[in-house]
Formats: sequence, C-alpha cells, structure tokens
Amino acid sequence: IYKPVAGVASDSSQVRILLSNLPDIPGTAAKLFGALAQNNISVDMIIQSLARNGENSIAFTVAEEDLNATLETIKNQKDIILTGEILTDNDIAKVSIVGAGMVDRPGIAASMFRALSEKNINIKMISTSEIKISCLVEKNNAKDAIKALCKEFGLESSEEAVVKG
Amino acid sequence: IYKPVAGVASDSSQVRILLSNLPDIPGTAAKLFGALAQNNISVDMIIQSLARNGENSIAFTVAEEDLNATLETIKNQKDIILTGEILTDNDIAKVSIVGAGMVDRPGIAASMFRALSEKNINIKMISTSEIKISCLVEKNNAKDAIKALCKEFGLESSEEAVVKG
Ligand SMILES: C[C@@H](O)[C@H](N)C(=O)O
Ligand SMILES: C[C@@H](O)[C@H](N)C(=O)O
Repeated sequence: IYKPVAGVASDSSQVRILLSNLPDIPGTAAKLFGALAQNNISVDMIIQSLARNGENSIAFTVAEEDLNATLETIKNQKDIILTGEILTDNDIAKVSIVGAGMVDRPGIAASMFRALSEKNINIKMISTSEIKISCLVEKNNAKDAIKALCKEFGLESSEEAVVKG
Repeated sequence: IYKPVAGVASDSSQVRILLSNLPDIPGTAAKLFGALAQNNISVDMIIQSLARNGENSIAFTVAEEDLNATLETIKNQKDIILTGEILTDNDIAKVSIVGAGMVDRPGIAASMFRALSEKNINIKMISTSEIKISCLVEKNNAKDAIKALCKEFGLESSEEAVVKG
C-alpha cells in the first residue's frame, strides 16, 4: 500500500527558549543566531510568527545540555537590546510525521492534529515543511502521541523513523 | 567542494492567514485544518508559536487563488468559537534554503539571516526543519533575497532548486 506518511519520529532531548518583544527590524534574527553560532550552539527548530506593534518573538529549541550556555550567550550578547522576557520550557517533546507523499494531500496535517486531540494531547507549537510536520507536546505525552500517530497513518510502531526531514 | 546548502528556493504564490485568540486546548488545530481539508484546501506552511494566557494564534499559508475559499471555510465552520482576528497578508514570498548537510552545522541559519539583513530585508516569519529553513519576506524582496542567499552559500543562481524539503 502507498503511504503518504513514511515515518513518525520523536525527540525529547530538547528545550524551548522564547525571546519576546524583539525589534521587528532587519538584523535581529541574524544577531541572535549569530551569537549562538559563535558559541557553537546547535539550534534545532526556529519558529517566528507574526509581529505585533513592531515587535516580535522568536522561539527556538536547543539540546537540554546546551541550555545554560544558550542563556549565558543571550545575556552576554550586546547587539540586541533585550527588553522582553526570556522564557524557557523544558517540558517539551517534538513529535513529527515525515513523508514525501504529504505534499499535495490536504488533510494530512488535519489527521495528525486530530489523532493527537483524540488522546487529549495539547499542541504547544507547530512548524512544517513540505515533507515534515512537527509539533511540540508535553514530554509525558510523547509516547501516547507516537502510538496515536503510528495508528493514524498505518505504521508499525517500529517504523518510528529517525528521518531527517 | 562540499556545500551544506544544496539549493535555494522561492515561492511568491502564497498568502498568509493568521487566526488570533484561539483557545489553546486539544482539538483546536484539528478542527481548523479539518475544515480546510474537507474543502480540499491545501495548506503549505503552518506556524504556531507560544500560547499566552490560555490563547494562541495559528498562522498558515495557502495558494493565492484559495484565499476566498479559505476565508469562507473559516467563517462557515461552527466547531471553533472565533473571538479574535482573521489577519490576511498577501505581500509574502517564501524564501528557503535546503540541504541535508545543514543538520549538524550551527551557523547556517545565522548565515541565512545575516545575508538577508545585509540587504535590509525584514524577516516576517520563520519555520525550520532539519533540512530546510524558510523565511517569509515581502514579495518585492524575493529576488534580492534569492540573489543574496545564492551568493552567501556559493550557489549559481541557476541552482535555485525546486526542492521539496
Ligand atoms: C524579528 C526578526 O526576525 C526581524 N524581523 C529580522 O528580520 O531579523
Ligand atoms: C492552539 C492549538 O494548537 C491547540 N493547542 C491544539 O492543540 O489544537
């Protein structure tokens, strides 16, 4: 059978940091991630939604063991004037579905979200690309989420792919 | 030469819709995208950042020609009580860099953001996966953005990949 979703993956090794009230002007994101790169901190997800009143917030995830170095880097950088909050959340797990066949099928994302909502799992953040949809959920929901997604998309739980997508 | 970034792509055919003040409870995203899928509307990017005070906003992009059908679907659905705003932005272009080699290199995202900021291009939204980083910029910045990114990552402008990532 042809399956549009080839694999399901989860990663509970990350923490999420959000910087609020950043100036929504060219260069802000470059300075923030430039400072992290200079300190050799690998960033996984980056999510920036709509600016409101000339300010924006940027959320990103790093490995748990890099949290302190990340917060140090943010505090020590002098390029961005930080007037907002620095919010950390270490109760996150990234659950993803991956598949090249998802691209032209409306409804794959809806099916993923429905499968999670039927287990009463709240979606904390969402980020997508053409072949991958990732949701942040609470860590203790990760196992149930993976089981629900494998069932929804007809995958054996062993097909939990370590797919980069 | 090994290039971590294999291609650069742009897409100016989309519009962005944002629904604000959505209840941050399981099922909200499932209902929204379920309604769109029932009306056969293909969604490209979905971006949801952090909830504040029990409410969240969800931004997503659809093809320009689906905008009216999308707004009709949102207005006609009865599953979600909409108390916030429905904000549309048709001045967007998605510019992306794609490459399997990006995964373990801190600094690729920073380089992308820096290349855009040097051309004074403001980043409206950001969404990433392991092998693809996408930014929404204003439509009239798309060409300059692609040129700057090709230069930054050592790609011929013809390597503007139509890569799904
Ligand atoms: C908020 C931040 O992304 C800003 N708009 C920038 O371009 O860097
Ligand atoms: C806001 C929305 O994503 C909600 N948290 C849900 O799980 O559906």
